Amino acid sequence: DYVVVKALENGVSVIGLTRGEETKFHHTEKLDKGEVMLVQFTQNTSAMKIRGKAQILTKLGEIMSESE
Amino acid sequence: DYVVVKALENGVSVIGLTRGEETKFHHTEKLDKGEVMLVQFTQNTSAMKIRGKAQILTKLGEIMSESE
Amino acid sequence: DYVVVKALENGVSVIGLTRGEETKFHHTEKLDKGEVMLVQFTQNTSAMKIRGKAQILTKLGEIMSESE
Amino acid sequence: DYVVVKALENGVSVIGLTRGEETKFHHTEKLDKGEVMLVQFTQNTSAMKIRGKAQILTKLGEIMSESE
Amino acid sequence: DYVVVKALENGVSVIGLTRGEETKFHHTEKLDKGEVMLVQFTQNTSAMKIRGKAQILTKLGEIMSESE
Amino acid sequence: DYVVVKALENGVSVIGLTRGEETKFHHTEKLDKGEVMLVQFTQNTSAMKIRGKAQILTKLGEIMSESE
Amino acid sequence: DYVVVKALENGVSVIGLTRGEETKFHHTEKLDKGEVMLVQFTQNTSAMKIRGKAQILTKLGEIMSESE
Amino acid sequence: DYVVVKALENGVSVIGLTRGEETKFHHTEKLDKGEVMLVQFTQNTSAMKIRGKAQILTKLGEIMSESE
Amino acid sequence: DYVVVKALENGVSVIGLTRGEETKFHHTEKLDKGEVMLVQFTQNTSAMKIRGKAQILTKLGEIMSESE
Amino acid sequence: DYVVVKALENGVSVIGLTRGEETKFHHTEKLDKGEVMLVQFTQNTSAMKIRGKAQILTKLGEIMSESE
Amino acid sequence: DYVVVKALENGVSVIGLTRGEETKFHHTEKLDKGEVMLVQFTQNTSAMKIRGKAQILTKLGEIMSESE
Ligand SMILES: N[C@@H](Cc1c[nH]c2ccccc12)C(=O)O
Ligand SMILES: N[C@@H](Cc1c[nH]c2ccccc12)C(=O)O
Ligand SMILES: N[C@@H](Cc1c[nH]c2ccccc12)C(=O)O
Ligand SMILES: N[C@@H](Cc1c[nH]c2ccccc12)C(=O)O
Ligand SMILES: N[C@@H](Cc1c[nH]c2ccccc12)C(=O)O
Ligand SMILES: N[C@@H](Cc1c[nH]c2ccccc12)C(=O)O
Ligand SMILES: N[C@@H](Cc1c[nH]c2ccccc12)C(=O)O
Ligand SMILES: N[C@@H](Cc1c[nH]c2ccccc12)C(=O)O
Ligand SMILES: N[C@@H](Cc1c[nH]c2ccccc12)C(=O)O
Ligand SMILES: N[C@@H](Cc1c[nH]c2ccccc12)C(=O)O
Ligand SMILES: N[C@@H](Cc1c[nH]c2ccccc12)C(=O)O
Repeated sequence: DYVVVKALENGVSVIGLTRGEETKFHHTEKLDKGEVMLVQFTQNTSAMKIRGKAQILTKLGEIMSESE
Repeated sequence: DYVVVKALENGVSVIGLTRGEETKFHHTEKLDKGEVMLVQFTQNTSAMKIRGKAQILTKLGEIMSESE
Repeated sequence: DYVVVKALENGVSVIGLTRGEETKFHHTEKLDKGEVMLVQFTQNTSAMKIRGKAQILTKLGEIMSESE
Repeated sequence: DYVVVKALENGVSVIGLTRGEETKFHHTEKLDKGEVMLVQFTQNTSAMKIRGKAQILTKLGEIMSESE
Repeated sequence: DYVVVKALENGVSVIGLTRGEETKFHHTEKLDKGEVMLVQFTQNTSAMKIRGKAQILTKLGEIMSESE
Repeated sequence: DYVVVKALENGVSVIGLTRGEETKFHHTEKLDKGEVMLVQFTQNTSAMKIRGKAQILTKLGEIMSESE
Repeated sequence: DYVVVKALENGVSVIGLTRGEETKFHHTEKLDKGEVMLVQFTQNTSAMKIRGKAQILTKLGEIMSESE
Repeated sequence: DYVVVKALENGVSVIGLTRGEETKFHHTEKLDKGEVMLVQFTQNTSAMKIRGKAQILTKLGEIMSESE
Repeated sequence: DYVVVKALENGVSVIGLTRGEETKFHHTEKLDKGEVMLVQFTQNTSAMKIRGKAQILTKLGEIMSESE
Repeated sequence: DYVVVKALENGVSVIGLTRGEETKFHHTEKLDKGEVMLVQFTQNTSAMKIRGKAQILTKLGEIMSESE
Repeated sequence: DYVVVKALENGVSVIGLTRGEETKFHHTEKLDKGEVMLVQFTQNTSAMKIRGKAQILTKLGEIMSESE
């Protein structure tokens, strides 16, 4: 399982949260406008958070994250 | 299996409930308006609860949680 | 396998029944109106019961539970 | 594999029959009108019987049980 | 794999035949009119026979058994 | 894998042939008109033969056997 | 994987060829007109040959064998 | 995986080529007009060749071999 | 996984390339016009090359190779 | 799982990020205009980043990365 | 998983990149115009690059590589 994130503005964050008993941020990848990132769920990542304006493709459909 | 939650207001809670004989909250992730979270069912999480106004994509279809 | 339950009134109960030779209630989760819960079948839960008015999404289709 | 049973009258019975060489009732769950139950086939349950008026969702289609 | 049998008259028989070198009846479940039974193929049951008037849902389609 | 056989006349035979180096009849089940049988391929049965007038549902489609 | 053969004339042959380094006939089943046979590929059978006029259902489609 | 070959003339050859480092013919089955053969890929056969006029059903579609 | 190659002229080559660290030709099968070959990817073959005019059926669609 | 990247300008970067507790760039492949790259998720690569103008085919749909 | 590459000009390169911590070219196969190559992802190949004018069939759709 992977998802696709395309930044629609500078400074979009793709955040990985830890798998296991604890849930905390283990990595934040910053994207510039137009960059595309493809990220898997992994042994270390069981949740993700997306901040900033981005187009997100998932197997459950497409969705847009928005900045405040 | 993962689900997608997009907060439609500030303060949306995505709550993970423990797998096993006991069922209790092990983590609550707060989302600001527009943020998108992707969360898996895991070895530690066999149920989830969503509070506040959010758009939720699941393999069983799309549904909206609402705040009181 | 998971199912999605959206409470359409306060006090909806999502009840987990034990897997194994015995069948009894091991957990009751109360939902307030508008809250959404996603629950898996697990090693501890092989049956569920839903009381109160709720919208239920399952892989077999959508169904509504109703209160008396 | 699970099935969904919605009671359309009080006193609907969802009966689990034992897996193995012997076939007998191991549990009867009574449902009130409007209650919904989701039940799996399990290591202990290889057959089920439904008595009373109920709507039943299965992967083979929807069917109604009726009371005499 | 399971099949669904709805009795359309009293006295419908759902018969389980043994798996293995021998083929004989190991259980006959009697159904009253309107009752619905869901039965799996199992380690003990590799064939079934249905006597009496019933509606039968299978993954190969729907079929009616009829009484003489 | 299972197939469904509905007898359209009395005396329909559903014959199981042995799996392995030898191919011979290990069981013949006689069906009366209207009776429905559901039979799996198994560790003991790798071929079947149907004699007499019957409706047969298979994953490859529906077919009718006819008596001479 | 199984195939379905319906004899459209008397004397149709369903021939099993051996799996392994050698390829030879291990069994020939004769069918009378109207009889239906369902045959699997097995540990002993990795090829089949059909002689005489028959309707053959396979997962790749339906085909008719014809006699000279 | 199996394929279906129907001979449209006498003398059609269905040739099995060996699996492994070497590639050579291990068996040639001759078909008379109208005969149908069903052949699997196996531990001994990783390629096949068809000579003469035949109708061939494969999971990739239907194709005709032709004689010179 | 297999592919189907039908020669549309004499002298079509179906070439198998070795699996592993090295990539070289391990076998070339020559086809006459009208002959059909079915070839698997195997433990020894992880790439193939087709020279000459041929019709090629693959799970990704149909394609024609052409001679210079 | 693999994705397809076609460079629509010179200097497109396909970046592999490490699997595991740490997330860092382990390889950057530069593409010239018109070149096509097919890249898998692997034991070493659990995330990818694409910079510059490219057409990207994924199982979740097609998307374009853009340069600033 | 395999992909299909048809050279639309002489000198098309199908390049295999190594699986593992290092990413480098392990093989370049040159194709003449009209030749078709079918290549798998393997234990040694986790990425590929195509240079020159070619038609490429993948499970994610068809795409053309172009020469400068
Ligand atoms: N090293 C991380 C890379 C990663 C995968 N998915 C992610 C999502 C967000 C941030 C980082 C990641 C991991 O293997 O899990
Ligand atoms: N550490 C948690 C992260 C998580 C996954 N799904 C969740 C749902 C809600 C809250 C936290 C989570 C886990 O692996 O289970
Ligand atoms: N601890 C419970 C959580 C749970 C899953 N599904 C449920 C349904 C109802 C109530 C509780 C649950 C379990 O792992 O089984
Ligand atoms: N304890 C039972 C619960 C159950 C599952 N499916 C059922 C159907 C009917 C009655 C009880 C059940 C079991 O695990 O098997
Ligand atoms: N004890 C039986 C129950 C059963 C399953 N399928 C049946 C069909 C018919 C009669 C009984 C059954 C078994 O596990 O096999
Ligand atoms: N005892 C037999 C029952 C059976 C299954 N399929 C059949 C078909 C025909 C006759 C008997 C059977 C077996 O397990 O194999
Ligand atoms: N004993 C044979 C039965 C059989 C299966 N498929 C066949 C096809 C043709 C003839 C016989 C058979 C076997 O197990 O292989
Ligand atoms: N003995 C051969 C039979 C066979 C299977 N597929 C074939 C194709 C061609 C010729 C023979 C065969 C084998 O098991 O492999
Ligand atoms: N002996 C070869 C046969 C083969 C399979 N696919 C091929 C493609 C081309 C040439 C030969 C082959 C092998 O098992 O791999
Ligand atoms: N020996 C190589 C053959 C190969 C497969 N796919 C490729 C793609 C490009 C170049 C070579 C190849 C391997 O098994 O991996
Ligand atoms: N050696 C790398 C090759 C690779 C696969 N996917 C990639 C994506 C980007 C960059 C390199 C790669 C690996 O096996 O993981």
